[in-house]
Amino acid sequence: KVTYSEISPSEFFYRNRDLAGFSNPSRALYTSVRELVENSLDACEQASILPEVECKIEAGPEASKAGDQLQFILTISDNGPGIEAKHLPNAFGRVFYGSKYKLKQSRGMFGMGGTMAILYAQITTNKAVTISSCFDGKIIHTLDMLIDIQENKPVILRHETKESDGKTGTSVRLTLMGDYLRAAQKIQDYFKQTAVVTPYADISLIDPDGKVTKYERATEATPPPPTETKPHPYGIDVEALRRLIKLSQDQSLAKFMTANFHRVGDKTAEKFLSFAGFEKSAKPKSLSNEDVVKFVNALHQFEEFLPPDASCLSPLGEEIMNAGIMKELQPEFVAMSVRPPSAYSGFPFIVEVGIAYGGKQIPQGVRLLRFANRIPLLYDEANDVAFKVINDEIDWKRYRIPQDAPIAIITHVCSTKVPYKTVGKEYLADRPELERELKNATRDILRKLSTFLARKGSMEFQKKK
Amino acid sequence: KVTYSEISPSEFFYRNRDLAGFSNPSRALYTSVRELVENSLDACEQASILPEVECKIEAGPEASKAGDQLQFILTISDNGPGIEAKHLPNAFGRVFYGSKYKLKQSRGMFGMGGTMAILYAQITTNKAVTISSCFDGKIIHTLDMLIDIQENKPVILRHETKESDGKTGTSVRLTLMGDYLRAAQKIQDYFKQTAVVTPYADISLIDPDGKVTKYERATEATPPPPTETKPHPYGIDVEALRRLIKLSQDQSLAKFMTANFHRVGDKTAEKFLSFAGFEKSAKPKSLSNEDVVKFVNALHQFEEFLPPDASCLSPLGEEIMNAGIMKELQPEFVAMSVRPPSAYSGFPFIVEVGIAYGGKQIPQGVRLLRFANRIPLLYDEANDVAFKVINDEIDWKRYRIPQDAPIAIITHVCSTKVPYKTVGKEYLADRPELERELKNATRDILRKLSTFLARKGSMEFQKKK
Ligand SMILES: Nc1ncnc2c1ncn2[C@@H]1O[C@H](COP(=O)(O)OP(=O)(O)OP(=O)(O)O)[C@@H](O)[C@H]1O
Ligand SMILES: Nc1ncnc2c1ncn2[C@@H]1O[C@H](COP(=O)(O)OP(=O)(O)OP(=O)(O)O)[C@@H](O)[C@H]1O
Ligand SMILES: [Mg+2]
Ligand SMILES: [Mg+2]
Repeated sequence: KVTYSEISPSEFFYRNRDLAGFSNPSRALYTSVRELVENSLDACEQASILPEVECKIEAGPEASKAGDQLQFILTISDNGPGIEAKHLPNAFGRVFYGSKYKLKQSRGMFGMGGTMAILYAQITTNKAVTISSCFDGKIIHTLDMLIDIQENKPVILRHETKESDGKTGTSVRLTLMGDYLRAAQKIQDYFKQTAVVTPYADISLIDPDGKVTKYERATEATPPPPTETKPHPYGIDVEALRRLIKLSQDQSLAKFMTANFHRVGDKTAEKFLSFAGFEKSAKPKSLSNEDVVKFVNALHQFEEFLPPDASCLSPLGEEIMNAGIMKELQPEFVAMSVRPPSAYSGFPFIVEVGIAYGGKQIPQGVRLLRFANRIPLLYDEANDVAFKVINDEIDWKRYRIPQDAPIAIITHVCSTKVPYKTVGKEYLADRPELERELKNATRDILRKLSTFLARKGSMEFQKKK
Repeated sequence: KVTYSEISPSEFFYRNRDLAGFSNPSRALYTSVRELVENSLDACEQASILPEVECKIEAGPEASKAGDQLQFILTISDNGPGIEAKHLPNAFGRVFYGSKYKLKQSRGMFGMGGTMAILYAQITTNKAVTISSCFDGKIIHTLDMLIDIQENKPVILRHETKESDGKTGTSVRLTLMGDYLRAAQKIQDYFKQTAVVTPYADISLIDPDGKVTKYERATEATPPPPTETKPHPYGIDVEALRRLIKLSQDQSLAKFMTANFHRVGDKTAEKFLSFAGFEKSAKPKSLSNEDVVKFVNALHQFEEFLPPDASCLSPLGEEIMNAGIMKELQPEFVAMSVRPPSAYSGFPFIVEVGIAYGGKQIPQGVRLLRFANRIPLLYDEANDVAFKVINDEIDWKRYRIPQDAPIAIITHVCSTKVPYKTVGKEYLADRPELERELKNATRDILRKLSTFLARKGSMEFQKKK
């Protein structure tokens, strides 16, 4: 007997939480920390606030022990802009709800990370999450909340307010079954690597023994904030065009194009419309369904659109990357390569690669540290495009770097849309344009290291003589 | 200015269609074929019908050419049980809607594959999908349908009925931008490999040149159908327990356990309840929130639950695997290993591994053919647990198999829940229990091949003497 049912987004990810990075207690603890910290950093940067983020992990009562697992109380607090009270329940209690569904670089993009951490905590300990936020500097709202998983909506158990001392910010406190013993190293690496790419943030980690690890602000220089951008013609499909036409008030196709597409001016619009066989003065809403398809295919064929302008992006920049690498890895030598902007499927991206060599901290061998939109990627290295490039597409021998040399390669990709292959943001797809840029950047830094080693070798040779 | 929005499931996968396997035109064509064929095979098997599936790929009009891409009309038809008219629009026009949200082995599990193929077609060509289905053997319903992506619901443009000649079945015809040139080899491999594990199916592929490739039924023997099973205690979390309690009519915890848990009888229930510190006669609905958590933790700690019974599963079996391998690979030697049932997180699974050696079809070197719930997995091999086992965890030298020997290793995993790492069903996670079973099965078949080669080598030696 075949019976049908519909499930909500939260129900789908409850059943398939492996897809979102909640596959076992140690991984779930790691992913929960990651998702909440990234929310705090996104919020601070979006409001141009120098981030202060605290992550406290406290062991739950001994009685809650279950084998290797234990209840942990995870509290992430920030000095960010806070969330308005009316949005607070949905922001954290609904999957596919958020403020990052825009064409703009940010760590978050799926509208579900924070919600999933809360969902996982709830299904393992049955405890409500406590969220506090102050948006106006006057009133702090505190909610105890559960998620109705079958309905994908928040259930508020308690809502209190009190006066704020003028500060804004958000704090999320949840209780989950985790495995800190297994997760500890990964969590510490996550914070250390976050500090490498976010040296303007003050971050502290308090572990279950009460030990405080501070990653202090190394600089007050922040990268210019990313901005929202219009879609590029190469990224437009039929659905996207139909929606733009529906919303459009433009009275001509030429005006429609300059108003809606990234870097398309009057001249380019006219050239394209003549190439595609449309009247530049035709009304957008007069396009038939066949016209819409013809228009979209022509958009992808036309070769004279300017490539996406990456001024909407916010790369780390050499100064910040250098400061972060020096502070956290303390190497003998650093070199960097920042590639010119590129794009895949109309989405602009910038690749920045750094190499750190020597010093007391870096172990022998080549270690790859991957970042995307300032998020450290600590899992599934072998599946990542950066790993593929470094292992399969670089001819290491030509750089004459000793096999046991202590090396760290740091790759950062920023984009309006990072091509993650999984909802858990574990690794990047091998888009050809991305692969090419990573390859060129890696060759660049290996040449620089090679030169340094040759010079160093000959200097030491001179000394001995 | 921070603005919030909520998006529907179809909107989420429209924006993030890479996650579902629709990353480029050739991959999208492949994934569309895969999702629709798997729906047909699932439906036939569920109704105990010997499957007849036709996949026709016709080139669209020359005028629709756009670079390497072209419009293709993809039509998949089957002799399955059909879909009732009232369910037809939602089955294909809504993401997170389906009949496979049960604890039962089937190819489908996410409730979105067919819908995504239709969505992708629509956003590339703006053409409605045409679906025909006959459920009662009397009336064929034909719908032309679009998906309202922002609302995640079907929009019916046309609905006609006509008399059926007594047959049931379903046909889906959609028009999408694809790249058959690039996808052809993968699509052909998909059908060839599907024939290996489904030798009781009649499958035909008609390519854009009109060429027909038939994979004819090799046997009428079908594996016993899988059955739905109850959840195993090791797979229960707090949310699952709360729901079972809410639905429960049971008057005692002991009755509640035997009624709801897999392979838990009165004795085991009593033992567990005393271990966990509960009254066996207590009413399930009397459990407090703390009790629920205590109950779940104890379920995972109790060591005397019988392991999941795999009688609900439907492995290929040696006969079918042998028939499929012989027919499609025509090797000189075949060996097989069917592992005893195992489980991960309370989900039962069975690993079956075959090895094929020699003959004219198998090229030199080791080729891995992976299957899960009878689906051929043709992408992301390097990320799969089977690849990891074969490359990193097997000591090939001890089997003395020549490096250039022509070998194919065929792995099949069946489970009530296949641990895919992606929505696109590309590869399996390296769950420790799964890894262990694949390793043992692989060693088993390599021993058998090794013995065969030794015997063959000594016989040839005898001949020469
Ligand atoms: N600490 C915070 N400060 C301010 N706003 C926050 C904070 N945490 C979450 N939010 C808001 O809640 C929304 C939902 O967060 P959530 O993590 O679920 O999704 P996301 O960050 O948008 O995307 P992703 O799933 O990729 O993380 C965010 O978009 C943001 O607007
Ligand atoms: N050819 C068919 N014959 C009968 N029923 C079908 C057929 N195709 C689809 N269905 C029904 O439509 C439902 C939705 O199909 P869809 O492919 O979207 O999801 P699914 O198969 O349940 O899961 P998955 O996303 O993993 O494929 C199926 O569960 C099934 O009930
Ligand atoms: Mg987030
Ligand atoms: Mg399906």
